[in-house]
Amino acid sequence: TTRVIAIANQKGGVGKTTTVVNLAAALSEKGLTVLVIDLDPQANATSGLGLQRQPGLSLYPVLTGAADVADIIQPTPYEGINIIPSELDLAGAEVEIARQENHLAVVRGVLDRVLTAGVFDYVLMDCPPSLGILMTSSLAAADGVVVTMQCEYYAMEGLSVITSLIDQLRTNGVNPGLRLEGILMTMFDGRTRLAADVVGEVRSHFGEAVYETVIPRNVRISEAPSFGQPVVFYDPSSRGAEAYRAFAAEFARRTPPG
Amino acid sequence: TTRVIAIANQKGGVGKTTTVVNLAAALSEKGLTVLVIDLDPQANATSGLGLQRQPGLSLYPVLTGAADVADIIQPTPYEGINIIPSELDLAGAEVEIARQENHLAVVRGVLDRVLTAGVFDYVLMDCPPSLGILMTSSLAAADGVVVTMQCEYYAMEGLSVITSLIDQLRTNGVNPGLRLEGILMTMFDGRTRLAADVVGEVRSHFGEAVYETVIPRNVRISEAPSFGQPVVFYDPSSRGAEAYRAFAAEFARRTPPG
Ligand SMILES: Nc1ncnc2c1ncn2[C@@H]1O[C@H](COP(=O)(O)OP(=O)(O)OP(=O)(O)O)[C@@H](O)[C@H]1O
Ligand SMILES: Nc1ncnc2c1ncn2[C@@H]1O[C@H](COP(=O)(O)OP(=O)(O)OP(=O)(O)O)[C@@H](O)[C@H]1O
Ligand SMILES: [Mg+2]
Ligand SMILES: [Mg+2]
Repeated sequence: TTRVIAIANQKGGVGKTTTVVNLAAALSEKGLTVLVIDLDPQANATSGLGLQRQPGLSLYPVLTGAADVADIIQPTPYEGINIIPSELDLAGAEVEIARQENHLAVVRGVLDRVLTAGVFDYVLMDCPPSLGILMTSSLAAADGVVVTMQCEYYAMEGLSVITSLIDQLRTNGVNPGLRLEGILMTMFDGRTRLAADVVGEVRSHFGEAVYETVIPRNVRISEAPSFGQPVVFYDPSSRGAEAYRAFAAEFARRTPPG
Repeated sequence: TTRVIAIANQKGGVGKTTTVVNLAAALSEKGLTVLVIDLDPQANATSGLGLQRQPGLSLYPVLTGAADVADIIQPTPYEGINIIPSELDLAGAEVEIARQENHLAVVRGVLDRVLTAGVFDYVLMDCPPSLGILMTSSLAAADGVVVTMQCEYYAMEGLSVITSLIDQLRTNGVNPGLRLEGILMTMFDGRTRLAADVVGEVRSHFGEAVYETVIPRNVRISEAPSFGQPVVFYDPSSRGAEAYRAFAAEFARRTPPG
């Protein structure tokens, strides 16, 4: 069976897209097949995997019924990684979903055929920085959530918002199987006390839920998107690439493919 | 007259809140009076100015008509700075505004009394990382927009999205006076080529619109929010505080108080 994982956090700029793109790359290196779904109208996961935004190629026409999901899935330059790309029209998804009955089931409804076909080992959803309906409907469609978090104060303040949203969707029956797969600390800068303090605080609150692997701040990670490549392929021996490979191994151990 | 400025960018984590909080602080040091409006349900500007989130204290009850805006304005610990705070209920604003007629005029409608009373020299709106209705309705209520931008690739990719949204609101008559006040480059890391490349590229595209002042990446800036203080007060002689003071001087020159 396919594992459907949302990478989410309503706080902006905490490494969601970077994690989706590099986790997909590192999993594909191990021979696993991944479908990335770009749920952000900014379409950063789309360009981070080497594709241009194209009008009409996003989940939006699937949500309105204008297109079939099978026609929207695109290959990427990377073996084992396919994508449902994004473009600006997706910003209209919030209003579109709100119009439909039972809006929390909308994303699950359009993806069901893909998710149950068993073609992919993993589906990774790159969520926008939001608490809106597209985000909650996507969480309702997922098996689990990886929360990425910068080692900074504002990011820590917002952590309980996303973790309680996950608990709510599980306990109110919308998605009874939804799990917090783990919390990934990113952009760790070893030279500052703040980063070490934040990691210590998050580990003391969330214990085992926090992944052992911590992603360091590494300039090669932020250079890679301008070449449309995950850092894992752009600079395979960089600290960033090694950290994301270590994360993919830990992720696959804790959330094994079906 | 009061100058109403939105600090906006749909890309997450690009220094919007940090700029609102520190611009407000540096302007208040010059004897000017500022009203900060926290339009993000994450309420980072609220905590960054030393206040706790409180249920019922946000623009949300004003939008639904349950409260009067004058009752929601709170003092902060800092002389010359008042705030319309935020809390999680504000996440419901999107749906609330969408229900009303002429939703682009809703934010202007509820703020009009405050904006025309002339009590404040500046109103600074901290926008959420979004392309939703609350964000566009806020832009429709502003005189000008400061766009903050990290010196990174994904942030550069999204710049044309916010600048064309501003142009659209001006040319389609929703807000004929709306100006791009300027683009502020933040989190500049002098040790990386990427940052210098991005600044060069943005200056060549947007020319004069880019502020001379560039805010460096400075750990004191990211430490300050955990003490509920702008860096301008937390560590007045830090590179971060000096950069934001220089920015406030440049901002006040280009966008003088009424
Ligand atoms: N470990 C890292 N080291 C250095 N730079 C990083 C790292 N992780 C991410 N970045 C950079 O930081 C910025 C923010 O990361 P990213 O865009 O992945 O976050 P996000 O959570 O997806 O943002 P948004 O909320 O806008 O979707 C990007 O420019 C990215 O290249
Ligand atoms: N110049 C800087 N140097 C170092 N850290 C910074 C700087 N500016 C902002 N930060 C830190 O980077 C993070 C992102 O900044 P901030 O929260 O202000 O961005 P934002 O655009 O408001 O994010 P969001 O999109 O979630 O609203 C914060 O943790 C902040 O403390
Ligand atoms: Mg992203
Ligand atoms: Mg913010």
